[in-house]
Amino acid sequence: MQRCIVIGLGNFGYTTALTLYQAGIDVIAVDSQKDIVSYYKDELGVTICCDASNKEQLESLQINNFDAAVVAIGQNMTASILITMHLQDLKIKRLITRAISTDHAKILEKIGVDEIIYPEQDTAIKTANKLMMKNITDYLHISDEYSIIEIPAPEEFFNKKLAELAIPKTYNCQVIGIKYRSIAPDDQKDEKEFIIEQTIIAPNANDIIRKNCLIIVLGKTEDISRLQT
Amino acid sequence: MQRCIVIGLGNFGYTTALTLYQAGIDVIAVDSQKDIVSYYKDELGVTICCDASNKEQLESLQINNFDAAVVAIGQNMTASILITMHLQDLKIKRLITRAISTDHAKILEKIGVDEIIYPEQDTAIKTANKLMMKNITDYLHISDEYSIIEIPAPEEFFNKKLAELAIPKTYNCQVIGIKYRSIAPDDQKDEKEFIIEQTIIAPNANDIIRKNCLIIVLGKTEDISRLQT
Ligand SMILES: Nc1ncnc2c1ncn2[C@@H]1O[C@H](COP(=O)(O)OP(=O)(O)OP(=O)(O)O)[C@@H](O)[C@H]1O
Ligand SMILES: Nc1ncnc2c1ncn2[C@@H]1O[C@H](COP(=O)(O)OP(=O)(O)OP(=O)(O)O)[C@@H](O)[C@H]1O
Repeated sequence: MQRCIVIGLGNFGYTTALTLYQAGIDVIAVDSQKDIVSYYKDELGVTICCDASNKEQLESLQINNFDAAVVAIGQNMTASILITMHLQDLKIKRLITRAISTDHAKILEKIGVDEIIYPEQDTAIKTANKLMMKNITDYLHISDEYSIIEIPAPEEFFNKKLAELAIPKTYNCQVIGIKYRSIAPDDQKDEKEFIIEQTIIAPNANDIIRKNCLIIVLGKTEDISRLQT
Repeated sequence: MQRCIVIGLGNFGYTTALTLYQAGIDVIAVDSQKDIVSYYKDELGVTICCDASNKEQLESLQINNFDAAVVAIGQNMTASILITMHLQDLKIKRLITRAISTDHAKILEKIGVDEIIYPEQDTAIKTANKLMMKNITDYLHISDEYSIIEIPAPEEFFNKKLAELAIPKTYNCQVIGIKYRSIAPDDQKDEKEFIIEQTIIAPNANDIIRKNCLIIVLGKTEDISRLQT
Protein backbone atom coordinates (compact mmCIF):
# COMPACT_ATOMS: atom_id res chain seq x y z
CA MET A 1 0.00 0.00 0.00
CA GLN A 2 1.41 3.35 -0.96
CA ARG A 3 -1.18 6.08 -0.39
CA CYS A 4 -3.61 6.28 2.49
CA ILE A 5 -6.13 8.89 3.64
CA VAL A 6 -6.89 9.18 7.37
CA ILE A 7 -9.98 11.18 8.30
CA GLY A 8 -10.25 12.49 11.87
CA LEU A 9 -7.16 13.29 13.92
CA GLY A 10 -8.17 12.34 17.47
CA ASN A 11 -5.85 9.99 19.36
CA PHE A 12 -6.67 7.00 17.19
CA GLY A 13 -6.57 8.81 13.84
CA TYR A 14 -3.44 10.77 14.65
CA THR A 15 -1.48 7.68 15.76
CA THR A 16 -2.64 5.72 12.70
CA ALA A 17 -1.55 8.55 10.38
CA LEU A 18 1.76 9.02 12.20
CA THR A 19 2.65 5.32 12.17
CA LEU A 20 1.94 5.10 8.43
CA TYR A 21 3.80 8.31 7.66
CA GLN A 22 6.89 7.30 9.65
CA ALA A 23 6.91 4.01 7.73
CA GLY A 24 7.14 5.88 4.43
CA ILE A 25 3.51 5.70 3.30
CA ASP A 26 2.04 8.75 1.50
CA VAL A 27 -0.53 9.92 4.00
CA ILE A 28 -3.24 12.54 3.58
CA ALA A 29 -4.38 13.48 7.10
CA VAL A 30 -7.77 15.20 7.17
CA ASP A 31 -9.61 17.04 9.95
CA SER A 32 -12.35 19.65 9.93
CA GLN A 33 -10.77 21.69 12.73
CA LYS A 34 -8.21 24.30 11.59
CA ASP A 35 -6.19 24.34 14.80
CA ILE A 36 -5.82 20.54 14.78
CA VAL A 37 -4.69 20.53 11.16
CA SER A 38 -2.07 23.26 11.76
CA TYR A 39 -0.95 21.58 15.00
CA TYR A 40 0.00 18.40 13.15
CA LYS A 41 1.10 19.78 9.79
CA ASP A 42 4.83 19.35 10.33
CA GLU A 43 4.46 15.90 11.80
CA LEU A 44 2.17 14.14 9.37
CA GLY A 45 3.27 15.14 5.89
CA VAL A 46 0.19 16.35 4.02
CA THR A 47 -2.59 17.68 6.26
CA ILE A 48 -5.87 19.01 4.86
CA CYS A 49 -8.61 20.96 6.58
CA CYS A 50 -12.02 20.02 5.19
CA ASP A 51 -15.40 18.64 6.20
CA ALA A 52 -15.17 15.08 4.91
CA SER A 53 -18.93 14.60 5.24
CA ASN A 54 -19.26 17.07 2.36
CA LYS A 55 -19.14 14.77 -0.67
CA GLU A 56 -17.80 17.37 -3.15
CA GLN A 57 -14.94 18.31 -0.83
CA LEU A 58 -14.11 14.63 -0.38
CA GLU A 59 -14.32 14.00 -4.13
CA SER A 60 -11.86 16.81 -4.85
CA LEU A 61 -9.25 14.80 -2.92
CA GLN A 62 -9.31 12.17 -5.74
CA ILE A 63 -10.31 9.18 -3.63
CA ASN A 64 -9.74 6.58 -6.40
CA ASN A 65 -6.01 7.42 -6.25
CA PHE A 66 -5.82 6.06 -2.73
CA ASP A 67 -5.12 2.46 -1.77
CA ALA A 68 -6.95 2.75 1.53
CA ALA A 69 -8.96 5.08 3.77
CA VAL A 70 -9.33 5.09 7.55
CA VAL A 71 -12.38 6.83 9.01
CA ALA A 72 -11.12 7.59 12.52
CA ILE A 73 -13.92 9.84 13.76
CA GLY A 74 -15.10 8.97 17.26
CA GLN A 75 -17.77 11.14 18.82
CA ASN A 76 -19.73 12.12 15.72
CA MET A 77 -21.45 8.91 14.61
CA THR A 78 -23.40 10.66 11.86
CA ALA A 79 -20.25 12.07 10.28
CA SER A 80 -18.54 8.67 10.55
CA ILE A 81 -21.41 6.91 8.75
CA LEU A 82 -21.85 9.58 6.08
CA ILE A 83 -18.13 9.73 5.29
CA THR A 84 -18.00 5.94 5.15
CA MET A 85 -20.84 5.87 2.62
CA HIS A 86 -19.27 8.64 0.51
CA LEU A 87 -16.01 6.69 0.36
CA GLN A 88 -17.89 3.57 -0.73
CA ASP A 89 -19.68 5.55 -3.46
CA LEU A 90 -16.32 6.97 -4.57
CA LYS A 91 -15.12 3.35 -4.93
CA ILE A 92 -12.32 3.44 -2.31
CA LYS A 93 -10.18 0.28 -2.73
CA ARG A 94 -9.97 -0.56 0.97
CA LEU A 95 -11.87 0.95 3.89
CA ILE A 96 -11.37 0.73 7.64
CA THR A 97 -13.91 2.51 9.85
CA ARG A 98 -13.62 2.98 13.57
CA ALA A 99 -16.70 2.25 15.71
CA ILE A 100 -17.47 3.97 18.99
CA SER A 101 -20.26 1.71 20.20
CA THR A 102 -21.80 -1.68 19.41
CA ASP A 103 -24.76 0.02 17.69
CA HIS A 104 -22.35 2.04 15.57
CA ALA A 105 -20.52 -1.19 14.67
CA LYS A 106 -23.85 -2.84 13.72
CA ILE A 107 -24.73 0.01 11.39
CA LEU A 108 -21.30 -0.10 9.76
CA GLU A 109 -21.68 -3.83 9.24
CA LYS A 110 -25.09 -3.35 7.64
CA ILE A 111 -23.76 -0.76 5.20
CA GLY A 112 -21.05 -3.19 4.14
CA VAL A 113 -17.89 -2.14 5.98
CA ASP A 114 -15.59 -5.20 6.11
CA GLU A 115 -12.98 -3.87 8.48
CA ILE A 116 -14.34 -2.28 11.64
CA ILE A 117 -12.00 -1.28 14.45
CA TYR A 118 -13.45 -0.72 17.93
CA PRO A 119 -10.44 0.36 20.04
CA GLU A 120 -12.12 0.52 23.47
CA GLN A 121 -13.84 -2.84 23.09
CA ASP A 122 -10.93 -4.68 21.45
CA THR A 123 -8.42 -3.63 24.11
CA ALA A 124 -10.94 -4.27 26.91
CA ILE A 125 -11.35 -7.92 25.87
CA LYS A 126 -7.56 -8.25 25.59
CA THR A 127 -7.12 -6.65 29.04
CA ALA A 128 -9.69 -8.92 30.67
CA ASN A 129 -8.09 -12.02 29.14
CA LYS A 130 -4.65 -10.85 30.24
CA LEU A 131 -5.93 -10.44 33.82
CA MET A 132 -7.45 -13.92 33.88
CA MET A 133 -4.41 -15.94 32.82
CA LYS A 134 -2.32 -16.86 35.86
CA ASN A 135 1.40 -16.25 35.66
CA ILE A 136 1.37 -14.92 32.16
CA THR A 137 3.35 -11.88 31.26
CA ASP A 138 1.68 -11.26 27.95
CA TYR A 139 -1.26 -12.50 25.97
CA LEU A 140 -2.42 -12.46 22.37
CA HIS A 141 -5.83 -13.53 21.19
CA ILE A 142 -5.48 -15.58 17.99
CA SER A 143 -9.07 -16.73 17.68
CA ASP A 144 -11.87 -17.82 19.98
CA GLU A 145 -10.15 -21.11 20.67
CA TYR A 146 -6.44 -20.38 20.43
CA SER A 147 -4.17 -17.98 22.28
CA ILE A 148 -0.53 -17.16 22.62
CA ILE A 149 0.73 -16.69 26.11
CA GLU A 150 4.09 -16.17 27.77
CA ILE A 151 4.63 -18.24 30.92
CA PRO A 152 7.51 -19.27 33.19
CA ALA A 153 8.85 -22.60 31.87
CA PRO A 154 7.72 -25.53 34.08
CA GLU A 155 10.54 -27.03 36.18
CA GLU A 156 10.41 -30.38 34.39
CA PHE A 157 11.49 -28.62 31.15
CA PHE A 158 14.76 -27.22 32.52
CA ASN A 159 17.88 -28.13 30.54
CA LYS A 160 15.95 -30.13 27.93
CA LYS A 161 15.92 -29.57 24.17
CA LEU A 162 12.61 -28.71 22.53
CA ALA A 163 12.97 -31.87 20.43
CA GLU A 164 13.20 -34.00 23.61
CA LEU A 165 10.15 -32.37 25.15
CA ALA A 166 7.93 -33.04 22.11
CA ILE A 167 5.53 -30.39 23.33
CA PRO A 168 3.20 -30.44 20.29
CA LYS A 169 2.67 -34.17 20.79
CA THR A 170 2.40 -34.15 24.60
CA TYR A 171 0.52 -30.91 25.21
CA ASN A 172 -0.96 -30.08 21.79
CA CYS A 173 0.81 -26.68 21.93
CA GLN A 174 3.63 -25.07 20.00
CA VAL A 175 6.52 -23.18 21.62
CA ILE A 176 7.05 -20.18 19.37
CA GLY A 177 9.54 -18.32 21.54
CA ILE A 178 11.93 -18.64 24.46
CA LYS A 179 13.09 -15.76 26.66
CA TYR A 180 16.25 -16.49 28.62
CA ARG A 181 16.44 -14.53 31.86
CA SER A 182 18.93 -14.12 34.68
CA ILE A 183 18.29 -12.74 38.16
CA ALA A 184 19.15 -9.05 38.51
CA PRO A 185 22.17 -8.61 40.86
CA ASP A 186 20.38 -6.59 43.51
CA ASP A 187 20.56 -8.00 47.02
CA GLN A 188 18.61 -5.13 48.52
CA LYS A 189 15.46 -6.08 46.66
CA ASP A 190 13.30 -8.58 48.53
CA GLU A 191 11.48 -9.52 45.33
CA LYS A 192 13.21 -11.47 42.56
CA GLU A 193 13.83 -9.26 39.59
CA PHE A 194 14.79 -10.63 36.21
CA ILE A 195 16.77 -9.28 33.28
CA ILE A 196 15.89 -10.63 29.88
CA GLU A 197 19.15 -11.76 28.31
CA GLN A 198 18.01 -13.18 25.00
CA THR A 199 14.77 -13.80 23.15
CA ILE A 200 14.54 -16.51 20.50
CA ILE A 201 11.44 -16.39 18.32
CA ALA A 202 10.62 -19.40 16.11
CA PRO A 203 13.11 -21.63 17.99
CA ASN A 204 14.85 -24.71 16.56
CA ALA A 205 14.41 -28.28 17.76
CA ASN A 206 17.84 -28.13 19.43
CA ASP A 207 17.20 -25.02 21.50
CA ILE A 208 17.34 -25.69 25.23
CA ILE A 209 14.92 -24.46 27.90
CA ARG A 210 16.71 -23.35 31.07
CA LYS A 211 15.82 -22.31 34.63
CA ASN A 212 14.04 -18.91 34.82
CA CYS A 213 13.09 -19.06 31.11
CA LEU A 214 9.82 -17.68 29.87
CA ILE A 215 8.29 -19.69 27.04
CA ILE A 216 5.87 -18.20 24.52
CA VAL A 217 3.26 -20.85 23.78
CA LEU A 218 0.60 -21.12 21.10
CA GLY A 219 -2.30 -23.45 21.61
CA LYS A 220 -5.87 -23.96 22.73
CA THR A 221 -6.56 -22.16 25.96
CA GLU A 222 -7.37 -25.38 27.84
CA ASP A 223 -4.18 -27.09 26.58
CA ILE A 224 -2.01 -24.15 27.64
CA SER A 225 -3.42 -24.23 31.17
CA ARG A 226 -2.10 -27.81 31.48
CA LEU A 227 1.39 -26.40 31.00
CA GLN A 228 1.00 -23.86 33.78
CA THR A 229 2.24 -24.99 37.19
CA MET B 1 -7.49 -14.31 39.61
CA GLN B 2 -10.81 -14.41 41.41
CA ARG B 3 -11.91 -10.87 42.39
CA CYS B 4 -11.46 -7.73 40.34
CA ILE B 5 -12.61 -4.14 40.72
CA VAL B 6 -13.26 -2.07 37.59
CA ILE B 7 -13.57 1.67 38.08
CA GLY B 8 -15.25 3.70 35.34
CA LEU B 9 -17.91 2.17 33.10
CA GLY B 10 -17.33 3.87 29.75
CA ASN B 11 -16.91 1.60 26.70
CA PHE B 12 -13.54 0.29 27.81
CA GLY B 13 -14.42 -0.23 31.48
CA TYR B 14 -17.82 -1.75 30.77
CA THR B 15 -16.44 -4.28 28.26
CA THR B 16 -13.58 -5.20 30.62
CA ALA B 17 -16.02 -5.77 33.50
CA LEU B 18 -18.46 -7.70 31.31
CA THR B 19 -15.79 -9.99 29.84
CA LEU B 20 -14.48 -10.81 33.34
CA TYR B 21 -17.95 -11.30 34.78
CA GLN B 22 -19.07 -13.63 31.96
CA ALA B 23 -15.91 -15.68 32.55
CA GLY B 24 -16.91 -16.27 36.18
CA ILE B 25 -14.71 -13.68 37.89
CA ASP B 26 -16.16 -11.81 40.92
CA VAL B 27 -16.37 -8.28 39.57
CA ILE B 28 -17.13 -5.08 41.44
CA ALA B 29 -18.05 -2.47 38.81
CA VAL B 30 -17.81 1.10 40.07
CA ASP B 31 -19.01 4.38 38.56
CA SER B 32 -19.82 7.77 40.06
CA GLN B 33 -22.90 8.27 37.87
CA LYS B 34 -26.16 6.80 39.31
CA ASP B 35 -27.85 6.23 35.97
CA ILE B 36 -24.83 4.35 34.57
CA VAL B 37 -24.66 2.13 37.65
CA SER B 38 -28.38 1.28 37.48
CA TYR B 39 -28.22 0.78 33.70
CA TYR B 40 -25.63 -1.98 34.10
CA LYS B 41 -26.65 -3.52 37.43
CA ASP B 42 -28.28 -6.65 35.99
CA GLU B 43 -25.51 -7.25 33.51
CA LEU B 44 -22.37 -6.91 35.59
CA GLY B 45 -23.03 -8.65 38.88
CA VAL B 46 -22.14 -6.21 41.67
CA THR B 47 -22.30 -2.54 40.67
CA ILE B 48 -21.48 0.28 43.10
CA CYS B 49 -22.11 3.99 42.79
CA CYS B 50 -19.32 5.97 44.43
CA ASP B 51 -16.68 8.57 43.75
CA ALA B 52 -13.54 6.47 43.64
CA SER B 53 -11.31 9.53 43.96
CA ASN B 54 -12.63 9.82 47.52
CA LYS B 55 -10.14 7.69 49.46
CA GLU B 56 -12.49 6.79 52.35
CA GLN B 57 -15.19 5.59 49.94
CA LEU B 58 -12.60 3.52 48.08
CA GLU B 59 -11.20 2.12 51.33
CA SER B 60 -14.64 0.96 52.46
CA LEU B 61 -14.66 -1.40 49.43
CA GLN B 62 -11.84 -3.41 51.12
CA ILE B 63 -9.28 -3.09 48.36
CA ASN B 64 -6.83 -5.61 49.85
CA ASN B 65 -9.41 -8.34 49.22
CA PHE B 66 -9.09 -7.83 45.48
CA ASP B 67 -6.62 -9.59 43.20
CA ALA B 68 -6.63 -6.75 40.68
CA ALA B 69 -8.02 -3.31 39.87
CA VAL B 70 -8.63 -1.66 36.51
CA VAL B 71 -8.86 2.13 36.42
CA ALA B 72 -10.84 2.62 33.22
CA ILE B 73 -11.57 6.35 33.47
CA GLY B 74 -10.95 8.18 30.21
CA GLN B 75 -11.78 11.87 30.10
CA ASN B 76 -10.97 12.84 33.67
CA MET B 77 -7.18 12.55 33.93
CA THR B 78 -7.10 13.96 37.45
CA ALA B 79 -9.54 11.34 38.75
CA SER B 80 -7.62 8.59 36.94
CA ILE B 81 -4.33 9.63 38.57
CA LEU B 82 -5.81 10.18 42.05
CA ILE B 83 -7.64 6.85 42.04
CA THR B 84 -4.48 5.10 40.80
CA MET B 85 -2.49 6.56 43.70
CA HIS B 86 -5.18 5.66 46.27
CA LEU B 87 -5.14 2.05 45.03
CA GLN B 88 -1.36 1.95 45.32
CA ASP B 89 -1.57 3.32 48.90
CA LEU B 90 -4.21 0.70 49.71
CA LYS B 91 -1.72 -1.95 48.53
CA ILE B 92 -3.72 -3.34 45.57
CA LYS B 93 -2.07 -6.57 44.39
CA ARG B 94 -2.23 -5.81 40.67
CA LEU B 95 -3.13 -2.56 38.94
CA ILE B 96 -3.96 -1.74 35.32
CA THR B 97 -4.63 1.91 34.46
CA ARG B 98 -5.93 3.16 31.17
CA ALA B 99 -4.22 6.21 29.60
CA ILE B 100 -5.95 8.74 27.37
CA SER B 101 -2.90 10.53 26.05
CA THR B 102 0.88 10.13 25.90
CA ASP B 103 1.31 12.71 28.69
CA HIS B 104 -1.17 10.81 30.84
CA ALA B 105 0.80 7.59 30.15
CA LYS B 106 4.06 9.36 31.12
CA ILE B 107 2.59 10.48 34.44
CA LEU B 108 1.28 6.99 35.18
CA GLU B 109 4.71 5.57 34.42
CA LYS B 110 6.36 8.06 36.78
CA ILE B 111 4.02 7.18 39.63
CA GLY B 112 4.91 3.52 39.19
CA VAL B 113 2.07 1.94 37.20
CA ASP B 114 3.45 -1.20 35.55
CA GLU B 115 0.53 -2.01 33.30
CA ILE B 116 -0.77 0.89 31.25
CA ILE B 117 -3.36 0.34 28.53
CA TYR B 118 -3.83 3.01 25.85
CA PRO B 119 -6.68 1.70 23.67
CA GLU B 120 -6.67 4.36 20.95
CA GLN B 121 -2.90 4.28 20.46
CA ASP B 122 -2.50 0.50 20.72
CA THR B 123 -5.19 -0.24 18.14
CA ALA B 124 -3.97 2.60 15.88
CA ILE B 125 -0.50 1.06 15.62
CA LYS B 126 -2.06 -2.36 14.96
CA THR B 127 -4.34 -0.84 12.29
CA ALA B 128 -1.49 0.95 10.53
CA ASN B 129 0.62 -2.22 10.51
CA LYS B 130 -2.31 -4.24 9.18
CA LEU B 131 -2.76 -1.72 6.35
CA MET B 132 0.91 -1.84 5.38
CA MET B 133 1.28 -5.58 4.92
CA LYS B 134 0.28 -6.50 1.38
CA ASN B 135 -2.11 -9.38 0.91
CA ILE B 136 -2.50 -10.10 4.56
CA THR B 137 -5.86 -10.89 6.04
CA ASP B 138 -4.86 -10.47 9.66
CA TYR B 139 -1.95 -9.26 11.69
CA LEU B 140 -0.62 -9.54 15.24
CA HIS B 141 2.23 -7.54 16.64
CA ILE B 142 4.46 -9.81 18.73
CA SER B 143 7.25 -7.36 19.40
CA ASP B 144 9.07 -4.61 17.57
CA GLU B 145 10.84 -7.08 15.33
CA TYR B 146 8.44 -9.99 15.01
CA SER B 147 4.91 -10.27 13.72
CA ILE B 148 2.33 -12.87 12.91
CA ILE B 149 0.54 -12.47 9.63
CA GLU B 150 -1.93 -14.47 7.58
CA ILE B 151 -1.16 -14.58 3.85
CA PRO B 152 -2.23 -16.59 0.79
CA ALA B 153 0.19 -19.51 0.45
CA PRO B 154 2.70 -18.92 -2.37
CA GLU B 155 2.10 -21.10 -5.44
CA GLU B 156 5.37 -22.99 -5.02
CA PHE B 157 4.10 -24.38 -1.70
CA PHE B 158 0.98 -26.07 -3.13
CA ASN B 159 0.66 -29.79 -2.37
CA LYS B 160 3.87 -29.90 -0.32
CA LYS B 161 4.26 -31.05 3.28
CA LEU B 162 5.54 -28.53 5.81
CA ALA B 163 8.50 -30.86 6.46
CA GLU B 164 9.47 -30.73 2.73
CA LEU B 165 9.26 -26.96 2.61
CA ALA B 166 11.60 -26.48 5.60
CA ILE B 167 10.28 -22.95 6.02
CA PRO B 168 12.16 -22.16 9.25
CA LYS B 169 15.44 -22.99 7.54
CA THR B 170 14.72 -21.37 4.17
CA TYR B 171 12.79 -18.29 5.23
CA ASN B 172 13.58 -17.95 8.95
CA CYS B 173 9.83 -18.04 9.70
CA GLN B 174 7.50 -20.48 11.42
CA VAL B 175 4.13 -21.55 10.01
CA ILE B 176 1.84 -21.64 13.04
CA GLY B 177 -1.43 -22.19 11.22
CA ILE B 178 -3.01 -23.26 7.94
CA LYS B 179 -6.49 -22.29 6.78
CA TYR B 180 -7.89 -24.50 4.04
CA ARG B 181 -10.36 -22.71 1.80
CA SER B 182 -12.56 -23.62 -1.13
CA ILE B 183 -14.20 -21.29 -3.63
CA ALA B 184 -17.80 -20.42 -2.77
CA PRO B 185 -20.20 -21.95 -5.39
CA ASP B 186 -21.61 -18.68 -6.67
CA ASP B 187 -21.30 -18.14 -10.41
CA GLN B 188 -23.10 -14.83 -10.31
CA LYS B 189 -20.33 -13.20 -8.29
CA ASP B 190 -17.58 -11.73 -10.45
CA GLU B 191 -15.18 -11.68 -7.50
CA LYS B 192 -13.78 -14.89 -6.09
CA GLU B 193 -15.24 -15.62 -2.71
CA PHE B 194 -13.81 -18.19 -0.34
CA ILE B 195 -15.23 -20.39 2.39
CA ILE B 196 -12.90 -21.43 5.16
CA GLU B 197 -13.21 -25.20 5.44
CA GLN B 198 -10.73 -26.01 8.16
CA THR B 199 -8.19 -24.21 10.32
CA ILE B 200 -5.19 -26.05 11.74
CA ILE B 201 -3.27 -24.20 14.43
CA ALA B 202 0.17 -25.52 15.50
CA PRO B 203 0.39 -27.81 12.42
CA ASN B 204 2.44 -31.01 12.19
CA ALA B 205 5.37 -31.64 9.88
CA ASN B 206 3.17 -33.83 7.68
CA ASP B 207 0.40 -31.30 7.09
CA ILE B 208 0.08 -30.31 3.44
CA ILE B 209 -0.36 -26.81 2.03
CA ARG B 210 -2.87 -26.71 -0.81
CA LYS B 211 -4.11 -24.24 -3.44
CA ASN B 212 -6.16 -21.35 -1.95
CA CYS B 213 -4.71 -21.96 1.54
CA LEU B 214 -3.98 -19.12 3.87
CA ILE B 215 -0.90 -19.67 6.01
CA ILE B 216 -0.38 -17.98 9.38
CA VAL B 217 3.30 -17.12 9.64
CA LEU B 218 5.44 -15.95 12.56
CA GLY B 219 8.72 -14.26 11.88
CA LYS B 220 10.67 -11.06 11.48
CA THR B 221 8.78 -8.56 9.39
CA GLU B 222 11.46 -8.49 6.69
CA ASP B 223 11.59 -12.29 6.48
CA ILE B 224 7.83 -12.56 6.12
CA SER B 225 7.79 -10.12 3.22
CA ARG B 226 10.09 -12.50 1.31
CA LEU B 227 7.29 -15.08 1.50
CA GLN B 228 4.73 -12.74 -0.01
CA THR B 229 4.31 -12.94 -3.78
N1 LIG C 1 -16.93 15.82 9.18
C1 LIG C 1 -15.65 15.76 9.61
N2 LIG C 1 -14.64 15.92 8.70
C2 LIG C 1 -13.34 15.87 9.12
N3 LIG C 1 -12.95 15.69 10.40
C3 LIG C 1 -13.92 15.52 11.31
C4 LIG C 1 -15.31 15.56 10.99
N4 LIG C 1 -16.03 15.35 12.12
C5 LIG C 1 -15.14 15.21 13.13
N5 LIG C 1 -13.87 15.32 12.65
C6 LIG C 1 -12.64 15.23 13.42
O1 LIG C 1 -12.41 13.93 13.91
C7 LIG C 1 -11.51 14.02 15.01
C8 LIG C 1 -11.73 12.88 15.97
O2 LIG C 1 -12.98 12.88 16.44
P1 LIG C 1 -13.36 12.71 17.96
O3 LIG C 1 -13.96 13.94 18.48
O4 LIG C 1 -14.15 11.49 18.05
O5 LIG C 1 -12.01 12.52 18.68
P2 LIG C 1 -11.75 11.60 19.91
O6 LIG C 1 -12.98 11.03 20.47
O7 LIG C 1 -10.87 12.43 20.77
O8 LIG C 1 -10.94 10.46 19.23
P3 LIG C 1 -10.00 9.44 19.93
O9 LIG C 1 -10.89 8.55 20.73
O10 LIG C 1 -9.34 8.78 18.76
O11 LIG C 1 -9.07 10.22 20.76
C9 LIG C 1 -11.71 15.40 15.60
O12 LIG C 1 -10.46 16.04 15.62
C10 LIG C 1 -12.69 16.10 14.67
O13 LIG C 1 -12.33 17.41 14.37
N1 LIG D 1 -14.14 9.72 40.33
C1 LIG D 1 -14.82 8.79 39.67
N2 LIG D 1 -15.27 7.69 40.33
C2 LIG D 1 -15.96 6.74 39.69
N3 LIG D 1 -16.25 6.78 38.37
C3 LIG D 1 -15.84 7.85 37.67
C4 LIG D 1 -15.10 8.90 38.28
N4 LIG D 1 -14.82 9.82 37.32
C5 LIG D 1 -15.35 9.38 36.18
N5 LIG D 1 -15.97 8.19 36.38
C6 LIG D 1 -16.69 7.39 35.38
O1 LIG D 1 -15.80 6.83 34.46
C7 LIG D 1 -16.57 6.48 33.29
C8 LIG D 1 -15.70 6.52 32.06
O2 LIG D 1 -15.16 7.74 31.90
P1 LIG D 1 -15.13 8.53 30.53
O3 LIG D 1 -15.97 9.73 30.60
O4 LIG D 1 -13.73 8.71 30.18
O5 LIG D 1 -15.80 7.58 29.51
P2 LIG D 1 -15.42 7.40 28.02
O6 LIG D 1 -14.44 8.40 27.56
O7 LIG D 1 -16.74 7.32 27.35
O8 LIG D 1 -14.73 6.02 28.09
P3 LIG D 1 -14.49 5.05 26.87
O9 LIG D 1 -13.47 5.71 26.00
O10 LIG D 1 -14.02 3.82 27.57
O11 LIG D 1 -15.80 4.90 26.19
C9 LIG D 1 -17.76 7.44 33.26
O12 LIG D 1 -18.92 6.66 33.20
C10 LIG D 1 -17.64 8.22 34.57
O13 LIG D 1 -18.87 8.35 35.23
